[in-house]
Amino acid sequence: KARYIVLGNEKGGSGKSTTAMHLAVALMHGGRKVGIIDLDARQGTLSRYVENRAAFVESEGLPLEVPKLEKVLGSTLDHREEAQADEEERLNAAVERLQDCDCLIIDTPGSDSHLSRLGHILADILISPLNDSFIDLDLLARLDAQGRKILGPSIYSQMVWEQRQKRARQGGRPVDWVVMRNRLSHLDARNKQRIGQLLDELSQRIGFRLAPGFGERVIFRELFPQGLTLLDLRETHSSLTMSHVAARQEVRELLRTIGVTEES
Amino acid sequence: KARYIVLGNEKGGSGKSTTAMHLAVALMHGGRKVGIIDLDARQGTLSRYVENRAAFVESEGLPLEVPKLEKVLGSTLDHREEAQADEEERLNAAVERLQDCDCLIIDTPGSDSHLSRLGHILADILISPLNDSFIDLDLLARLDAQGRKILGPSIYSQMVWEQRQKRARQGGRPVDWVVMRNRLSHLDARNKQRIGQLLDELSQRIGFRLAPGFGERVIFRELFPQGLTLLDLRETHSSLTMSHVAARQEVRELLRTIGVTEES
Ligand SMILES: Nc1ncnc2c1ncn2[C@@H]1O[C@H](COP(=O)(O)OP(=O)(O)OP(=O)(O)O)[C@@H](O)[C@H]1O
Ligand SMILES: Nc1ncnc2c1ncn2[C@@H]1O[C@H](COP(=O)(O)OP(=O)(O)OP(=O)(O)O)[C@@H](O)[C@H]1O
Ligand SMILES: [Mg+2]
Ligand SMILES: [Mg+2]
Repeated sequence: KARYIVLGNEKGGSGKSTTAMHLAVALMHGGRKVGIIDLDARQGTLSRYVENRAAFVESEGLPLEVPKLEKVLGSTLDHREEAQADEEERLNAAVERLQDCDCLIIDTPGSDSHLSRLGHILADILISPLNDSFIDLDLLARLDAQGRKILGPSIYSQMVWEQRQKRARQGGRPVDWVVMRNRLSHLDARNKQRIGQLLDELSQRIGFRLAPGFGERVIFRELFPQGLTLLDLRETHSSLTMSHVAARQEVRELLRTIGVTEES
Repeated sequence: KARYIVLGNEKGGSGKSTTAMHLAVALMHGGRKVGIIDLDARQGTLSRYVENRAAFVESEGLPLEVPKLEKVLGSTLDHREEAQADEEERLNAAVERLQDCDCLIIDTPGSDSHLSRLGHILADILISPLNDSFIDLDLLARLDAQGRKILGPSIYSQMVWEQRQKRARQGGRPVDWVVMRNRLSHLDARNKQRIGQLLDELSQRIGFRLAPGFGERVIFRELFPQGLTLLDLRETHSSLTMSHVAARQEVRELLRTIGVTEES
């Protein structure tokens, strides 16, 4: 049975699509057959990333895998109930078309949507990237004015809770929720430490595991036009910098945290 | 007549809410009466920022202004046309309640929504923050695989174009569209230069002005729990670092670019 890895966080720009692509490439390098479902298909960052890859691999004749891609757009039907039924049907059809994959990676938008909630119910593993910022943290939990005490859950953790309940009611295995710090600064140690402590405490209270995360590195974003990631650089014989080596290690750590080994 | 400044970019996490708050505080320090309309009210980053400010100013007895705040949530009506009419009516009512303000700042979500489009039509000045990344650029324009040639507009620039047309048809003054680079890295000069060149070219082709933008600085995000910005630090007698001084200058540059002087 395929494993479903969902990238979710209602906070925009936290790194969902970037992380999704790096995971997909890491799993393909490990010999797995990977399918991608883009539930943020209007913005379509992940779809474009994959399409850029397909075009570049073809034009350069590179020996690189390209994941199968299914885009599921929001419904254009005017009545909410009909639109939701239409979305559910098209998502199920997309899943059906990817049933020969070992692993499905599902990207969701940085906002609340019916498709996103459906995606969250499918998650065996839910990965939520997070900028190291009180603004991003605010969607996970309400804090006091000093930013020290946790006052209660917030809109995204409540949404996750609701979907976990629905999945349990449908007899599904529990969702393994992993929160991952992203774009970690190499400079401001104080802010980093404060956010780190709050996340440790939050993980106990809200029920998620913490992954080590990704640093702020330009290599995570500069290969988007070619659809490549730093993991592909071996094939294209480019030279690796210190930051590339560190970034590769960070991707490997994430795979280890979610219990998926690189080699299949 | 009040000036309407809209923060818009369908790309999530580009810095809309952060920029909105810093503009609001800069304008209040300049003696203007500022109203805020949050069209991303479910996520509500700007609303929370303002509410945190109100609570902190009250509990500490600080001599700081707090902007008037109007939240406009998405409609819960089931039929699309009725929902859109409901949203338009509530947005107009919010604008009405802020008519004694000199300046209205409108924050929009990092996704496409009917409320966001309505907000864009109201814009005298539209400010679009942008991460210095090909991923963010992809929503403004399609590029070739080398990331060098502009192939055509993309979903967000098309949406802006449509709203500008609607506004022109309603007899409104043209929207002054300003794109602002945000979270500029102090390190990767090569990526920065490539994106800079593309933006220069894009601004001619798509019709926007470029603002100098904000650097990646932790001061832009660490005061969120208190609802403060670096502009308020004078009042709270904290010591200013080099980064604070640079950040203050960046906010001043943005005000100059949009033609709003600090002192009213
Ligand atoms: N570790 C990283 N280092 C440097 N830049 C990064 C990193 N992760 C993401 N980015 C950049 O941050 C921005 C947001 O990332 P991304 O688009 O993947 O987030 P998202 O959560 O998918 O956003 P949305 O909510 O719009 O779907 C992009 O410009 C991306 O290039
Ligand atoms: N100049 C900056 N320096 C450092 N961090 C920044 C800067 N601008 C924004 N951030 C951080 O980047 C993240 C995204 O910013 P923000 O939430 O303002 O963007 P947004 O466009 O409003 O996002 P959304 O699409 O979710 O509404 C936040 O964690 C914020 O603290
Ligand atoms: Mg995304
Ligand atoms: Mg925002």
